[in-house]
Amino acid sequence: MGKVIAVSNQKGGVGKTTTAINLAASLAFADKRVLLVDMDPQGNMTSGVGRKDRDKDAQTVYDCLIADSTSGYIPVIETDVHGLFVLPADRQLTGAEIEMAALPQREFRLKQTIDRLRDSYDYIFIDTPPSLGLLTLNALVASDAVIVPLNAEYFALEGLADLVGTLRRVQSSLNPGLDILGVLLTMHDERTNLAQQVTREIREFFGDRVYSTIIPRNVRLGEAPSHGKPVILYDVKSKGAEAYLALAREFITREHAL
Amino acid sequence: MGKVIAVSNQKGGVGKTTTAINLAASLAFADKRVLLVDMDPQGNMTSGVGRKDRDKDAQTVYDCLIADSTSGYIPVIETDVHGLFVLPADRQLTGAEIEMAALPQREFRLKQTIDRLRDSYDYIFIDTPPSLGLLTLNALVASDAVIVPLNAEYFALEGLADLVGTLRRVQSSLNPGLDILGVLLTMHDERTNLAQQVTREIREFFGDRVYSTIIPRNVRLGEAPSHGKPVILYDVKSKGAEAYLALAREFITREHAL
Ligand SMILES: Nc1ncnc2c1ncn2[C@@H]1O[C@H](COP(=O)(O)OP(=O)(O)OP(=O)(O)O)[C@@H](O)[C@H]1O
Ligand SMILES: Nc1ncnc2c1ncn2[C@@H]1O[C@H](COP(=O)(O)OP(=O)(O)OP(=O)(O)O)[C@@H](O)[C@H]1O
Ligand SMILES: [Mg+2]
Ligand SMILES: [Mg+2]
Repeated sequence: MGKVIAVSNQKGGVGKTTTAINLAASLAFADKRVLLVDMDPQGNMTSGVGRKDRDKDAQTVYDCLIADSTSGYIPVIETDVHGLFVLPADRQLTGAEIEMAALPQREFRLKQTIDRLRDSYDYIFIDTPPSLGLLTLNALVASDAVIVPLNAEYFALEGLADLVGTLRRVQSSLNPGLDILGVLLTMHDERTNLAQQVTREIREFFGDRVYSTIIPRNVRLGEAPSHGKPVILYDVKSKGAEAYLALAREFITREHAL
Repeated sequence: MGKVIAVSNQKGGVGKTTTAINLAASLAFADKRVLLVDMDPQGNMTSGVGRKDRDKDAQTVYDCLIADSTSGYIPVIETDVHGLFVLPADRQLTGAEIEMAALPQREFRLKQTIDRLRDSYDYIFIDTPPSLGLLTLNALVASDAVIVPLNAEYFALEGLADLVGTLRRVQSSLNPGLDILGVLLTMHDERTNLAQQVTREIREFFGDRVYSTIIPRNVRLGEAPSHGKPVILYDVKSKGAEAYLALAREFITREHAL
């Protein structure tokens, strides 16, 4: 029975997609069977694993959301990493938010598809867009837990109250089991006072839910997506790859402790 | 007759809010009368100028969008910078996108308010959220031109096609005069190959619409918002402040050349 995890923070550019791809790829390297689900109309997760320029008529997660998805084909495809799969997105997803608003069970559209996939994977990671709209809501309703990436800066810290508020509302009405699995500090430059101050505030607020693994700012993480590869395939000796491999180890240790 | 400029890029975390605040503040320092309009439910622009924790009942841009805004009070307030004003946002704006979808003229709601303000300012800058939904659409319809901030990384480059496509659609149906005023490279680290490669591609694509001023990565720009101040008030000698003052000079030179 696979565990479903949304990677979410409505603050933009905090490393959601980079975390989803590289944590998932590191777990696949550790012989887990992992599925990535791209719920961002930007399609960065899909291109980050080199699956963006496919046939125009190829099906995507959009088709699962709009059609009656309790039966029928689910367009999951392989990636370059053994054991890592992706349910891709493309620009069609931009229109989904308005189209779904008029559909029945509009918050449960993705869950219907995810529940049919759950038993085929150890872990399913869902990448979300930088907003608290219907696409992110669908991801939160379909998930067992949430990983919150955040850079140690003021605007990201300020946005946490909104995110926690949204998670509480989803817990109370749509998905009672949803919980914050972990908070991950990304793009970290420990030399700055700002990073040290914000990190202190995050640890006070979230306690031991903050991963001890911290992802440093590392240009290899910015370069890897342009080659359509997770960083462990692009440059496994880089600080970025080492950090995500360490995160995967911590993630597995915490899972066993549960 | 003031010029209205949207600061927009659906890619998250590329420096939209930082650019809107610091370019506007630099122009106010040059004796221009400038209005900031916050159309992002995160309210980062509002907190970045120190106006977030106001009275819960205080009116915001939300009230202008939802009410019939051809008459009545517009809640513009002063900032700590002489000549710089702000039409603030708060979390209520999150609901506006769904509420406006059902209203008449839903893309023109902001324009009705902006057109009543235009003659009181030299420049009006509108900050937008990291999406291409109804809030961003309202900002593009209300504007004469768009400034596109972008960090020299792969995902930001990839998103440009979507942004340019949206601008073309807005030009052809809702706002024929809308044009890209300039593309600004932000958070720039010229030592990396990635930045050099992406910068070359941006200049090929946009030609002389790319500002020659480049904003470097500078921690003072990350610190200033936690003090509720534009960087020219927080640390005017920093590289970040110097860069935005240089951008303001280039902006004014280009305006005169038009
Ligand atoms: N640790 C890191 N070091 C350096 N660059 C990074 C790091 N993590 C992510 N990046 C780069 O920073 C940018 C933002 O990261 P990413 O796109 O993963 O964030 P996001 O939260 O998914 O953004 P969005 O809100 O637009 O979905 C990307 O260009 C990415 O390649
Ligand atoms: N040149 C810079 N150097 C260092 N930090 C910067 C720079 N520009 C912006 N920042 C910081 O980077 C983060 C992202 O910038 P900002 O919030 O302005 O981007 P945005 O595009 O408005 O994000 P969003 O998509 O969430 O609205 C912020 O924490 C900001 O303080
Ligand atoms: Mg992303
Ligand atoms: Mg912003």
